[in-house]
Amino acid sequence: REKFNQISPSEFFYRNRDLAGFSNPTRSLYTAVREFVENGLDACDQSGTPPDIRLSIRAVDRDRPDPRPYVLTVADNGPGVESSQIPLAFGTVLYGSKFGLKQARGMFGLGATMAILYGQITTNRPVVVKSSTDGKWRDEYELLLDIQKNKPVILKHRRVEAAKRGLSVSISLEGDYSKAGSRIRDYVYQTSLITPYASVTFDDPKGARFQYKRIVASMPEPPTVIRPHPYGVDVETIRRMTVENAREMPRADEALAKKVNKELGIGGKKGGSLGDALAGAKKKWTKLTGQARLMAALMALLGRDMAGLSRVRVDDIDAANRTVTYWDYDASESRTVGMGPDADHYKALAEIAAGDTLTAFLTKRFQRVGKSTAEKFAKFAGFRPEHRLGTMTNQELVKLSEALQKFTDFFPPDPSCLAPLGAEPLEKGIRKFFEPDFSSVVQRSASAYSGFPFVVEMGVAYGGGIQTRGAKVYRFANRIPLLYDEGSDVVLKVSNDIDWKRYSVGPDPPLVIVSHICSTRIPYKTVGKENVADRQEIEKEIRLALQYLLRKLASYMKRKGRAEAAKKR
Amino acid sequence: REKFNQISPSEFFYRNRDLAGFSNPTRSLYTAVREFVENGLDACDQSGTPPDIRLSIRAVDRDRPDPRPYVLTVADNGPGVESSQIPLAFGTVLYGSKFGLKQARGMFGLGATMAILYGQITTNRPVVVKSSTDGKWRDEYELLLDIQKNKPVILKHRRVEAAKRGLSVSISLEGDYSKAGSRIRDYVYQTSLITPYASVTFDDPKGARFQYKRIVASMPEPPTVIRPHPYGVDVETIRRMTVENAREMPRADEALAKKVNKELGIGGKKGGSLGDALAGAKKKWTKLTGQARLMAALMALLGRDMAGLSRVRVDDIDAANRTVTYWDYDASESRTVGMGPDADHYKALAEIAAGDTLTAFLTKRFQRVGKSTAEKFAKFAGFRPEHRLGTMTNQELVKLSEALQKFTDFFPPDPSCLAPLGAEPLEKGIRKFFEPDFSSVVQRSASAYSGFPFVVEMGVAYGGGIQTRGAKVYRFANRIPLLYDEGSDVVLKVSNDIDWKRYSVGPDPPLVIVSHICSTRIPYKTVGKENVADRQEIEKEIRLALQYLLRKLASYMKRKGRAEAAKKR
Ligand SMILES: Nc1ncnc2c1ncn2[C@@H]1O[C@H](COP(=O)(O)OP(=O)(O)OP(=O)(O)O)[C@@H](O)[C@H]1O
Ligand SMILES: Nc1ncnc2c1ncn2[C@@H]1O[C@H](COP(=O)(O)OP(=O)(O)OP(=O)(O)O)[C@@H](O)[C@H]1O
Ligand SMILES: [Mg+2]
Ligand SMILES: [Mg+2]
Repeated sequence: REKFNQISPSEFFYRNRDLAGFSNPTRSLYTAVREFVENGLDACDQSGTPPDIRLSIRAVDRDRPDPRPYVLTVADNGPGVESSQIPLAFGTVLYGSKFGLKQARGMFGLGATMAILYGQITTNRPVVVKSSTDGKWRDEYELLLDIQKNKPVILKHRRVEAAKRGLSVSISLEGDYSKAGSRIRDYVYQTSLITPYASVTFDDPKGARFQYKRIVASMPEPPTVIRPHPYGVDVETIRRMTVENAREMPRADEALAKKVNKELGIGGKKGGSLGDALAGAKKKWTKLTGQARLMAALMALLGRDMAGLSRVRVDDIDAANRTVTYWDYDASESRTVGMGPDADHYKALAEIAAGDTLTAFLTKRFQRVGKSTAEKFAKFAGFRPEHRLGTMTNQELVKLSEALQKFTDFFPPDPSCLAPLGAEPLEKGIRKFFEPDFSSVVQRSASAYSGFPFVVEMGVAYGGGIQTRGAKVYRFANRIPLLYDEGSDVVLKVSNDIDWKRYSVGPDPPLVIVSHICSTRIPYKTVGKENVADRQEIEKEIRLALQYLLRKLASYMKRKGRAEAAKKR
Repeated sequence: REKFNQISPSEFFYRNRDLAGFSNPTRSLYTAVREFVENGLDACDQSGTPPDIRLSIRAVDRDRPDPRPYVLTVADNGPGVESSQIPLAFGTVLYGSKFGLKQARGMFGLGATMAILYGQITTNRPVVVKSSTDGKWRDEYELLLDIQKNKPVILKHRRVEAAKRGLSVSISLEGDYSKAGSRIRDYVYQTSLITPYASVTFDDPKGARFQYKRIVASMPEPPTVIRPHPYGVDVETIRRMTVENAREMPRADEALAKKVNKELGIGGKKGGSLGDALAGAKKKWTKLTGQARLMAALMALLGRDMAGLSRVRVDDIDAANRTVTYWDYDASESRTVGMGPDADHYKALAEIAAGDTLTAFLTKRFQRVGKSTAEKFAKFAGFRPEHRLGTMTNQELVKLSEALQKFTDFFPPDPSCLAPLGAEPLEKGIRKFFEPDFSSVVQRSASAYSGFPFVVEMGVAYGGGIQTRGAKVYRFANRIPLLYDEGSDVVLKVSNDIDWKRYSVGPDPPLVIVSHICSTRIPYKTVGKENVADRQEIEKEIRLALQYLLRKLASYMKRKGRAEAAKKR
């Protein structure tokens, strides 16, 4: 007989931590650094603060050889996290503030917690989080994780005076700086390239300080949240949108009872009979408020007066199947009642459950759908424009969801919510870091995959200060440098396809390709965010960008060739 | 001000379902097939039943073009799932029976639920699960998933007479058989190769039947559960093992009160005073049972008699820090009390919390650690062999965990718990499927990575019925065919490194390589189980196996070359 168990999400990621980039001390030190740095940059981005990120890694015992325990600390000047949320944000997996549809580095709600988890299981030391949201008071927490329950354990909490706003997080973890060091330095250096408005300082275990001051003084426009787009919406999402849509069921408490009984004309007499209430409702139906109609309808259906209605909780009004399901507090059970179609109560209840019309739903809940597009869609999908969402059967919801994918006249997703780096800052960064003889940059116009808008920006640099031979590809997504597993990334797939001879570039050229994709959702292949899936639309934009830039390079190579030939003569 | 949310694990995998292999209708149809087939095979393996797996995929509407809804049904003759567990096993993510340390195809507790989730969000139809554990009665469930809450919703449940034992699961999902079909057929065919004792029947949407009867009549030895190995054990695991180790805290109910009061000599008098109880304890200490000593110690420490003790719940006895933490039911709060070191109560409580000695802990809780190895380890790690686990400070637990990784005299992990296919059945399968001129097979002796034992089995086949040109690699792990993302797999990494000229094999040879890794834990790179990480020890075994087989191939090629030359002459 098999023994079954439920495991928590933290337990799942503890057992399978290589999925999140914590496979060994080398990789884990790197991943912990990036998770904390990316959180700091996200926080500064969202509050419009030019980021000052301070990263320090020091060995606990300098005489021990790698792998060995390190103390990793990352501090920022961002908006911090408010006290009550700190234990949850850092001590719970799948808890965060970045689940909405907005461009951000974080998206899973687990990066920081995983780094803290790895520290705890290798050194058994708690994490120290210090946060000030107002620059006056700072909350300092020492936390451990209850990995089996996915809950934080608060060991210490104190509130002290603060000098400035910001957050710092410090963990002890087993790492291998001798192996991870060069990639951590690359990560810091590349972060500075793609975030030219951020200042990053890195104090390494050897006592060296790497400082990258901002080269752009002003913050770019922050990314914004957008409503979903019809493409890429499935039946589950539609179903949830219709459920939120149904007007809220009011609770039959004393205040409401008083109000409704008054309207029904039995307010004066204390607890007038149900019969009196229903008679009053029938008599005054057209003058009743929507709320009174709803309560009268429930009274009629369930045979209870307002006092009786306070003993139940209406859970579902299924207008399509003409049933009402409610929880009876006294009997402690759920009951379902059928409704007759001609009763007034049916009309009132159906009105509640019915929610918005199809066209109102589309224009309110999706981006860029106007009234005429909504009506055109309704015709295409075979629905009446005034069809109430709440009355759709499951069959109809599927038909609606499929039609949303197939209708070709929706405007493409709105890219104005995105915050690309911009061609100019990208070229500035490339020229500063590589000092090339030639560089060219392009920002493609926005595209979309599965309803998610994205923008590809790319740069190519040649010669000059570039020491490496053979095209070296620097990949970025939502301003995060991606340094591992390039073999499975869409950008490498495209660049490996290039026939270099077509562009007058010799074999093993001193060439750098910088690629940046930003989107409300990057289709990462793994929880460790190391490579991007080759969605068709993304692959196409990358290919077009690269071909454009390589043609520019080819012209330069030809001019250079002619200039050198002229020189020789 | 940021708004925080907790999402459930099903919500996480709904939003990020490409991580689990559900990125589009083509891939999703394939992944759904394999998740259900692998569950059926796992169930039959664990019950020692030669598997009969019936897979059917039919289009809901044959006139619609792909992608379109399909009904996918997988039925087996395994042990089924008992009624109360069915909604949880199939309707909850991270719920399953395969979290123990044993070779199995499943390991995450989410495969079946993800396939059901994908079906629901594309067609809104419930899953139908039918299960009979005894061949007399069958439970039939219709379930939907509450994705936000990670709970099943039971729409229907009935119990009918059954003809035989087994389980079937049937979902409606949007798929693309025109694109997924060839890989699904490959999957079925390769499953038959690596599981020669299983019969698999596949009825496809076109009405064709693919039947693979078993070519081996008897079941192999089933894999078994093993205790963990010292290597690859971290502080969290050690800490949990010591916590389980502490003897259970008995509940101070009436029955225990009677027993203890009797032992302390106040049993007769109804509710003798606390003072009498403690005096009795002091007088009779050496004759008291362990349980009576424990309760007397608590009485002394908390100043409560047995009746008073029933109003608290002891949560933690921290012998190292000499505190006891308990929940006071009446005050509804947690309290911590310090203990003096000389009191008898300290000795008794410490005995409880102390748990096993280090050597007893090692020999009982780990595989292959005998008394002498345990004592040798204690010396190496700098602990007294009789040091009680429960009295270790956090610092000492870390020291213990690190020493366990560094001690070189532990026996390697026990591979007898594994169930490899075997060289002979593997070669039989290879010869049947490829009809080659030459084949050679090897089963490497067991190795281990991070304390997990594994065995590599490999086969090479050349010429004859092999039509493809260029080495074609068939990858298997724990008897699962891996058909996607071979670029990131350790086996391709090794085979791409091969210098074929060394083995007298021309370019683009008609060559097949079959690789099978079995382990108590396969280090997959993704939740979708498509490729295996290149752990050093695994890469080494694969390389050695392949080199050995290619040398055999080289001898064959030379003999063949000489024979053909002789023929010419
Ligand atoms: N330095 C910081 N400043 C402000 N808020 C922070 C900071 N670090 C973390 N947070 C908050 O804690 C939450 C959890 O962080 P965590 O890294 O675990 O998840 P995430 O960033 O949302 O997603 P991901 O797993 O993709 O990184 C974040 O959503 C954010 O609200
Ligand atoms: N055909 C079956 N016969 C018997 N038990 C089954 C069957 N299918 C599923 N189960 C049970 O349901 C549980 C959940 O299955 P699920 O596929 O979701 O997870 P898993 O197989 O444990 O892990 P994985 O996610 O790696 O597949 C299994 O652990 C198993 O106990
Ligand atoms: Mg994060
Ligand atoms: Mg499974």
